[in-house]
Order: sequence, then structure tokens, then C-alpha cells
Amino acid sequence: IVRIENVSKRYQLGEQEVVALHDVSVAIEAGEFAALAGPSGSGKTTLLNMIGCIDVATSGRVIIDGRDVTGRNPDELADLRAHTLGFIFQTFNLLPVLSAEENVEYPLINIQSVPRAERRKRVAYFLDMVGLGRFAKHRPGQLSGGQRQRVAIARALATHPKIVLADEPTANLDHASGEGILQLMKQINDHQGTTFIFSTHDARVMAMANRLIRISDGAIVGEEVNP
Amino acid sequence: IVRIENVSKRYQLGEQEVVALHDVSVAIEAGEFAALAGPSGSGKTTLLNMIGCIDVATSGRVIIDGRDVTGRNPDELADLRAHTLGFIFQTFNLLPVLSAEENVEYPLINIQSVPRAERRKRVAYFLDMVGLGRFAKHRPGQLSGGQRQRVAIARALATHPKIVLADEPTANLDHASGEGILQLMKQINDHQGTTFIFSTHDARVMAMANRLIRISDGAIVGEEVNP
Ligand SMILES: Nc1ncnc2c1ncn2[C@@H]1O[C@H](COP(=O)(O)OP(=O)(O)OP(=O)(O)O)[C@@H](O)[C@H]1O
Ligand SMILES: Nc1ncnc2c1ncn2[C@@H]1O[C@H](COP(=O)(O)OP(=O)(O)OP(=O)(O)O)[C@@H](O)[C@H]1O
Ligand SMILES: [Mg+2]
Ligand SMILES: [Mg+2]
Repeated sequence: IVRIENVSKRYQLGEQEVVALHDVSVAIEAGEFAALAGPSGSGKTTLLNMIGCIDVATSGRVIIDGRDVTGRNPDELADLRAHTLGFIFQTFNLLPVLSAEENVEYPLINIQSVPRAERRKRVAYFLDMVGLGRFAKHRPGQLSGGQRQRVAIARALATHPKIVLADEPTANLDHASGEGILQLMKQINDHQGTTFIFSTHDARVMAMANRLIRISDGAIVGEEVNP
Repeated sequence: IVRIENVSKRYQLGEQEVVALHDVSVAIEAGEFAALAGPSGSGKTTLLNMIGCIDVATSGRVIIDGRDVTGRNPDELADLRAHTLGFIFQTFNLLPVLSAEENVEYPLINIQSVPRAERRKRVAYFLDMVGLGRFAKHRPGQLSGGQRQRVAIARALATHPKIVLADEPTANLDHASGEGILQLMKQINDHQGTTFIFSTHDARVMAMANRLIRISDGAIVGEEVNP
């Protein structure tokens, strides 16, 4: 469902060239629970951003759900992001002027097939599942770091996407909250067949993954399959 | 060196009142390596912000290095923050238009007693110690999440403060990078007698701490001393 073929990402920084990804190839099947692990700065977020169609490779091909996204125009990519992908950002990227529930509802409004009553129901359900039922009206500035992370998680899951990209989703969570979130995600993976791709430093996520992809200095250095 | 006496923090949210801290009392000696642990939303950041003089208690007293900060004016607090406290924020709070090294240098410029050559030396030293020697010229937008976190760490340590407040400083770091940072901090604690107060979900930080303060729903629920 996700094919990355010989993807490289290079940046020009003054006189120097920084290579964030070098000739990376990965293939992920529908329904996998895959984890990307590696040191800080090794290229995990860069790779997830390619898959999430919010960044463009310098070279190579990215194929999402059978569609080659390399060279597509912004409207086509926006459509793919709205209907197929759910992204939990490392920096959350919540809208500060909206409440938690309005933030979770926001991407659902863009999908015309979901009527208002169904939207409200999903928002309440996912906020509850991440333990934020009582905080629905708080705005991001009135929430703790881990609470904001959980709003970002609820927002990505509420659209029932085919592929969920989770960039260090447990980084700001205590052990128990993180455990609850991971169990929820595993359930969605088991029952709906949703594909999950994590970037993580959390040993628990790596243990739950059916595929562990190790990255270092922008290159894939190992892969373990754990069916 | 830090005394919190019957501190409460309440917010008004529309019709409801949210109690972030309730009647919290804590005393921390100079030279301690103390950790504050508790679930997401339990009040850790709120308490650290009180100690760091960037937030004001609704009731109770906060005494830092012998000085009662309750009711002080902004200039006096700014002076305390510049010379006595180092803060590693949960959301990093780097200046996006400055490079990594300029971000680390920034608080040092405010301390007149540090001449320019010494400033440059310290910035290079701490960036190197957190593994970012090669990234000194990158701006925050050109860094990974864990790299930004490490710039925030270097910035807090470079002023050689008496008290370092670290709000989940290893959240975005892989195991090895986090380990290096914690060893650096323990060394500074051993050799300079710097007081460290962490908010953390990381079991390693809790294990290294000489005092573990457990917080839940805005109240202290336990304390373990581990000399
Ligand atoms: N705009 C940019 N210009 C130059 N270099 C960049 C830019 N953006 C990212 N980089 C570099 O690309 C590399 C990979 O970054 P990336 O964010 O993918 O790392 P990561 O594996 O997600 O790290 P972390 O675990 O710390 O989040 C880093 O070394 C970073 O400094
Ligand atoms: N401005 C505000 N208005 C209302 N409630 C607030 C406000 N700021 C924080 N809170 C609430 O105060 C509580 C404590 O927040 P705090 O940020 O201290 O938690 P924390 O222990 O640091 O959590 P985490 O581990 O997730 O970072 C949270 O439940 C939060 O929703
Ligand atoms: Mg990252
Ligand atoms: Mg916090």
C-alpha cells in the first residue's frame, strides 16, 4: 500500500549539502503495523513526510495506495491526504484558536460524505478513547503537552483513514496513557485493517510492530519481520 | 534551594474551574537530582513553571534560592531567571530566526559578566556535548525534533545556572542520545553541584534521581528518597 523506490532527500545549506535520506527503498503491505526506528536526526520524519505527501523527494518514486504521487499537483495530493492518510505530527500542529473537539472535527468537515451527526459522534468517541472526554472545550494553550499529543492522535484517527502515519505518538505520554493509545491503535489495525506506520523511540511500539525498519544517517540499515 | 508552600493553581474555563495544582508543598535542597513523575495532565509543567518564575500561583508561596518570588515585579523575576535558572521547555521554545548556536548564545548575552570569547567557547562546548557540533548553523526549521530538543538543552546548560528545570528533556530522543544527555547532566550535578529538577515519563531519569516526587491530578501523592 506504500512503496518507496530509491528515494533521496537533499537540502542545500549555504555552502554545504545535507543528505537527509539516501537511496531509501521500502515496501509496506496493507494492514501492517510497521515501525521506523533510528537515532535522532536519522531521517524518520523526513521519510514519513514523503509518505504523507507533505514533502517532495529530491529523487526516486513514492507510490501510495497504487498511485504514483511523484510530480502530482497540490490538489491531487490534498485529496489523497484528506481521504487516505491520517498524520500524527511530531510537533502536533494543532490549530490554536480551535478547541480540542473542533481540532478533531476539522479534517472530517473536508470529507463531504460524513454528515454532521456522524462527525459529532466520531469526535466524542475518539476524544473519549484517548482519555480527553472532559477536555473537549479546552484550546491547545489550555492543555498539557501530552493532552495536545492525544488531540493530534484523535484527529488522525477520526477520519478512519486507510493509512495512519504516527511520528513519535507516545513521546509526551506517561507509560499508562501510552499503553492505552497503542492498544487502541492495535485494535483499529486488527478490526479495520488500517495500515500503521510509526516513527518511534519507544521500545513497546517496536515490540508490537510486525515489521521493524531501522534507519541511520538517512539510510535503511536493517529490517526485521515479526508476523 | 527551592521551597513550594501550599501552592495552588486554578483556571477559570467558561462556567467551570480547572484545578491544575492543589495545595502542593515541596522542598528541594541544593545539589539534588530530583524527578517529578505522574500521568499526562497531572500538573508537572504547571509546577515547573512556578519554580521557573514564568507562571504565578493562585495561592501559596514560592521561594527560590532564599528569595520569595510571590508578588515580585517582572524585572526582579527576569533577573532571577537570567542568573539562577535554566529552563528546558517541553515545547523547546527556540527562536526560529536564529541558528542553533545563536539560540544557545542568546541567554548568555544577557549576562554581562560573560565576555564574548568565553560565550563562543561555551556555545561550542555544549553543542558538541549534545552531539550537534555539525548542526550549529542550522535554524530550528532545518533540524529534527530531537535535534531541537538538544538545542534547548544546550541553551539551558550554557549559562551555568544554579538550578536547571528540565521538562521531559528526553521525550524526543532515542535511547543512546538520551543516555548521553543524562550522563552529561549527572556529571554537571556531581562536579558543579547544580540542582536538577526534571518532569519526566522516562524510567531512566526516575532511576537516576535521588528524589522522586509523584504527582497525580494536581496533588503530590508520594515521595521516595534514594541517596
Ligand atoms: N530544511 C532542512 N535543511 C537542512 N537539513 C535539514 C532540513 N530539515 C531536516 N534536516 C536534517 O535532516 C536530517 C533528518 O531529519 P529528520 O527530522 O527526518 O530526523 P528524525 O529521524 O525524525 O529525528 P528525531 O528522532 O530527532 O525526530 C536531520 O539531520 C536534520 O538536521
Ligand atoms: N490555561 C489553562 N486553562 C485551563 N486548564 C489548563 C490550562 N493550562 C493547563 N491546564 C490544565 O492543567 C492540567 C495540568 O497541566 P500540566 O501541563 O501541568 O500537565 P503535565 O503534568 O505537564 O502533563 P504532560 O505530562 O502531558 O505534559 C491539565 O489537565 C491541563 O488541561
Ligand atoms: Mg522526527
Ligand atoms: Mg507537561
